[in-house]
This record gives sequence, C-alpha cells and structure tokens, in this order.
Amino acid sequence: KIPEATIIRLSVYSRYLTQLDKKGIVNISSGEIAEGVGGSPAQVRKDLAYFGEFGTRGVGYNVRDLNQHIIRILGLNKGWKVVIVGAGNLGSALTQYKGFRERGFEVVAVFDNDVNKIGLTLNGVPIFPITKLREVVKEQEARIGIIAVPSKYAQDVADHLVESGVKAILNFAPSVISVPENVELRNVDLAVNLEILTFNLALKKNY
Amino acid sequence: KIPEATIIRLSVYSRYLTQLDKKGIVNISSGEIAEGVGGSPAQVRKDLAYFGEFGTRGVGYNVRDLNQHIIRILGLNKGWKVVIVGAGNLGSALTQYKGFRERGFEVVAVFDNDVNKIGLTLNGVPIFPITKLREVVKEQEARIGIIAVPSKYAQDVADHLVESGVKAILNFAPSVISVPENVELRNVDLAVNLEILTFNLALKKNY
Ligand SMILES: NC(=O)c1ccc[n+]([C@@H]2O[C@H](COP(=O)([O-])OP(=O)(O)OC[C@H]3O[C@@H](n4cnc5c(N)ncnc54)[C@H](O)[C@@H]3O)[C@@H](O)[C@H]2O)c1
Ligand SMILES: NC(=O)c1ccc[n+]([C@@H]2O[C@H](COP(=O)([O-])OP(=O)(O)OC[C@H]3O[C@@H](n4cnc5c(N)ncnc54)[C@H](O)[C@@H]3O)[C@@H](O)[C@H]2O)c1
Repeated sequence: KIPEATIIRLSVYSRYLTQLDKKGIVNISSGEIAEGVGGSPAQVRKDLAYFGEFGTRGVGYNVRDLNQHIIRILGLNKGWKVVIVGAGNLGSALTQYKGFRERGFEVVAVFDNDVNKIGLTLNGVPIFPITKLREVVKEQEARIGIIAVPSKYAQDVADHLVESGVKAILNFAPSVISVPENVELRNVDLAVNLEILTFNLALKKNY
Repeated sequence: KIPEATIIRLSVYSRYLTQLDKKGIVNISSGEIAEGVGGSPAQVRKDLAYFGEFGTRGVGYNVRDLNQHIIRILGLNKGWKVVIVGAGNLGSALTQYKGFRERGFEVVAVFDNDVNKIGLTLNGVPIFPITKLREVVKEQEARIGIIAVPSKYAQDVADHLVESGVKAILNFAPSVISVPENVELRNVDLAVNLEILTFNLALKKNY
C-alpha cells in the first residue's frame, strides 16, 4: 500500500513541475525537485520508485514526461466533475475557488434546501434544490461529491450522493459518516488541523 | 514520536466524549468508543496508551475524566486566540465558523490589504489593515495565525505573522512556505484531498 504522505508529495511535485514547464525548463534532478518543494532527494526518488522507473541516472528527469506520469498516477489525466451540497459559507467559498479547476476539478452544481439560495448562482455555478441531485449528477456525469452541510445532516446527504451515483465523497462536516465499500470517502476536519498545532505547542510547552 | 493519525483520533474521541457527557453518560468502554467513532477497541487502547494509564480494567473509562485528559493532551485546556490574514472567500468562511469556538479557538481579528474590506466586520470580528497585525496580535495575545491569501503572498504574510509573535501558523495557500524552528507550521491543501480521492479511484479503475 502506498503511504498517503507519498500521494500528497506527488501532488506537490506535480504542481512544481507544472511551474517549471511554464518557465521552459526541460530537465531536472531529484535534488532540484527536493529544493523546490522542501524535501530531500532521497525522498523524491523513494516516492517515485513506488510507480516504476523514471528518469536517467546522471541526466535526471524530463520535466514534462515526469509531470504527465504523475498526473496519470493521480488520476488527473481526465477532468472530474464535482457537485457540492451546502451553499453556505464553506460551500460557497469552495465553489468560487479557482484552484480546483487548475487541477482538473470542475464544480458543475451546488445544492441546498434553503429557498433563499436556490436559483442563485455562485461564480456562474447554479444552486439547485437538493431534490434535483440525482438528475443533475447523472446529466453532468459528476463523479465526486463534497459535503458542506451541518453535521447532523451529513450522513443523510452522503446517502443521497451515493444513491445519485457519485464514486467519491469529500466530507467537511465534523461527524463520522459511512458509505458503501465501492465509494471512496475522505473526511477533512479543519478544526483538527488547529488541534494538531496546539498539541505540538503543548508538547513543547511553547505558548 | 506520536503518530499524527493518533492525534487526529484523539480529537475525534474527545468530540464524541463531549456528546456523551452532555447526555449524562458516566462510564464507557474502549469498545463503545470504537463503535461511536468507527474504529477498533484495540486502536482506542493503543492511542490512549501513548499518554499513560487511563480507565480501569473491566469498568472502562470515566467519560468526563478521560475527556479532560485528552483536552489537556491536545493543549485545549486553555482557550486560544487566532488571527486570520485574508478576508476573501475562504478567510470569511473560516471567520464565521462556529466550530472553531466549540473547540476553544476564538478568531479575534481578520486582516486584509483591500481598502473595500478594511473596517467591515464578519460575524462581529473586525477586519483590520495588515499594517496593524503586530499591534493587534500583541494586544489580543493571539498565538495562532491562519493564512488565507493567494499563494504569491503567503511567504510574506508568514514572515509578518512570525514577526508579530504568533507561535503557530495554519497555511491554506497551496505553496511551500518556511518559518523558523520555534514556530509550528501546518499546511492544508484542500485540492490535494480531492487528488487523494482520484488517486484511489484510478487505482481501483473505478470511474
Ligand atoms: N465555514 C467553515 O470555514 C468551516 C470550516 C470547517 C468545517 N466546516 C463544516 O462545513 C459544514 C458547512 O459549514 P458552513 O460554515 O458553510 O455552514 P453554513 O450554515 O454557512 O452552511 C450550511 C448550508 O447547508 C445547507 N443545508 C443544510 N441542510 C441541508 C440539506 N439537508 N441539504 C442541502 N443543504 C442543506 C444550509 O441551507 C446552508 O446553506 C459544516 O458541517 C461545518 O462544520 C465549515
Ligand atoms: N476558497 C477556497 O475554498 C479555497 C480552497 C482551498 C485553498 N484556498 C486558498 O486560500 C487562499 C485564499 O483563497 P480565497 O478563495 O479566499 O481567495 P480570495 O481572493 O477570495 O481572498 C484572498 C484575500 O486575501 C487578501 N490579500 C491578498 N494579499 C494580501 C496581503 N498581502 N495581506 C493581506 N491580505 C491580502 C485579498 O485582498 C483577499 O481579500 C488562496 O491561497 C487559495 O489558494 C482557498
């Protein structure tokens, strides 16, 4: 099994290689990649080794080829259509975020059950009533759903998303939800990120 | 070194114990904790064992005592004052998020360099000009800074935050930044969370 930390670093390498490609840089060494993203050359080589042989000893890697490889490994060689449920503070920030599109994720629709929000658009993306979720997911061939509703509705929304046919769910509500085996689930808890910081501060008695 | 996954689970255990305490539940077993948060009893015991002996064999754990222990381990036994730099889409969603306050994090000020935003308030939290960062951090005794500005300004803002005296930084800009040894840094890249999902889908050839 490939460590999650490796997948996260691959994404960072890819972002860096994309920048270099734009600057016209053709070849790069593992040392130069490590310098650019703040890691070690050995870590770069180890991460890439999970996926086969890349680059030539002494010459390094071809920037464009390596980036294409990583993009394929991350499943980003095709675009992904995303729907967001919950057009509140977080949902609307995510809908308007240009960074997703740069990585190949297109938010095609947002859903809510608040009549004051339905019918509006966020950065051109329409807000539909939650009752239209199944229809829009099918029509748009959306594969990924993002949950941005309060915790007490998160499981219910997850069930809706699974029924509508999405293959993966990113859940921002701080509650434990469950999905069938064949659906990928990832939970993001922003408050926990702060708690990891305070844990480290408490450990170092550094207030 | 304590694995990060353990710290994340501690936070989830604490949230669950808080819910149980509110319902008046006095004792609980590692099996019941595992059931409530979706894990295994052995994992619960292993996580807690990093921090000493809790609970009594056969009786289980006292809900309130265990929760107090975990809260102290996570450094949450005191409140933390937080400042956010960037009052855009993400910064304003984070400022208005009630979930941070529940865990003991109070956003006391937001900073921006856009004259149209300075002087406004978000949910009662004032938006100051970035030039006032040092003064407000000192006055409010803020210890944590959150970066919610575009990538190209992230390092500059990090330097400002370090100079102003914060002890920990949570960075949402998808760029590699560096801070001195004595400052805790954590990067959150929301797009990478989607890429982990697509990596897993590509692995399972499940589109
Ligand atoms: N705002 C943040 O920065 C932030 C940070 C971390 C986590 N979260 C989590 O993200 C979620 C959303 O937070 P928020 O701050 O955007 O809340 P919010 O109250 O601003 O927005 C929630 C939205 O969900 C809609 N909604 C509620 N139930 C629904 C349902 N069954 N179907 C469709 N829509 C429904 C509401 O009408 C509302 O528009 C919460 O679970 C929160 O804990 C938010
Ligand atoms: N919106 C999202 O959902 C989201 C998701 C993931 C990551 N991010 C990241 O979070 C950051 C903020 O994103 P956003 O969508 O809120 O962008 P935004 O453009 O809506 O907001 C950025 C804010 O930062 C302010 N700003 C710029 N430079 C500044 C400086 N030097 N000092 C103080 N303020 C400054 C701007 O005036 C603006 O108000 C970006 O790095 C983005 O990549 C955002």
